[in-house]
Amino acid sequence: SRLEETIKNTVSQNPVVVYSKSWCSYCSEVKSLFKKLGTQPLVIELDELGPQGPQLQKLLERITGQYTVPNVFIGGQHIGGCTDTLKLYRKGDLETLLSDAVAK
Amino acid sequence: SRLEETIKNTVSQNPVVVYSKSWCSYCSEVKSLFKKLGTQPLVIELDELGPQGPQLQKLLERITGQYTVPNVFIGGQHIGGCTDTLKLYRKGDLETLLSDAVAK
Ligand SMILES: N[C@@H](CCC(=O)N[C@@H](CS)C(=O)NCC(=O)O)C(=O)O
Ligand SMILES: N[C@@H](CCC(=O)N[C@@H](CS)C(=O)NCC(=O)O)C(=O)O
Ligand code: FES
Repeated sequence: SRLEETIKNTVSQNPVVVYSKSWCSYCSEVKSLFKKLGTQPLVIELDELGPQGPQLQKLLERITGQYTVPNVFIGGQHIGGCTDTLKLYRKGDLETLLSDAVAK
Repeated sequence: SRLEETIKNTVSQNPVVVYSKSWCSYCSEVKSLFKKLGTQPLVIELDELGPQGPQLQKLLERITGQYTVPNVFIGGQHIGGCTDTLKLYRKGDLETLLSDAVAK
């Protein structure tokens, strides 16, 4: 579908993408982690898109298996949610993924 | 107002009360912390109350100054949100507050 193409283009053309909800603290945590690491992610607030928000959220579930937010992509690769992202950060892997993605 | 009385009765008659939203991970964190500490809080899911949910949320803001969820009360006392509750837990104060409240 066209909306599915939009998601695929978005995550391939932007090194860091976060599908988010503006009021959600788990999403805020992920956004401020990237900011702290000097990366400016593309943030898509699903609650600010009217009816397209729920549509995107369902499509993301079909594409990634994940329905929840935050939904994080780095270098076109699906990373996961807040817990997954923090786990990678503590292991030291997140910064490697970020520099690879930004370098592309 | 009558709804305001309901809140005041709820927090005075129940040792631990969490105003919550069922999909919110910060609320889940607080609920599982209390469960881990052997306390069964009274949980009010504001997203499951139809139009009364937003009404309660605005009243809670008027009463406590806090609009966000989770909104936590122990022994009738306003504790705060997820971060505040975790802070008290790490300081060792949360368990003291809980035993006092449960003992009442
Ligand atoms: N463990 C996941 C939890 C994700 C989660 O439960 N997200 C909630 C918001 S905090 C959610 O998307 N709920 C459904 C919704 O808001 O539509 C993570 O770390 O990201
Ligand atoms: N620092 C606060 C953050 C609270 C917060 O921002 N809560 C969000 C959900 S995670 C909220 O209530 N947003 C407005 C809403 O859902 O109505 C805490 O630790 O509880
Ligand atoms: S909505 Fe509360 S942490 Fe996501």
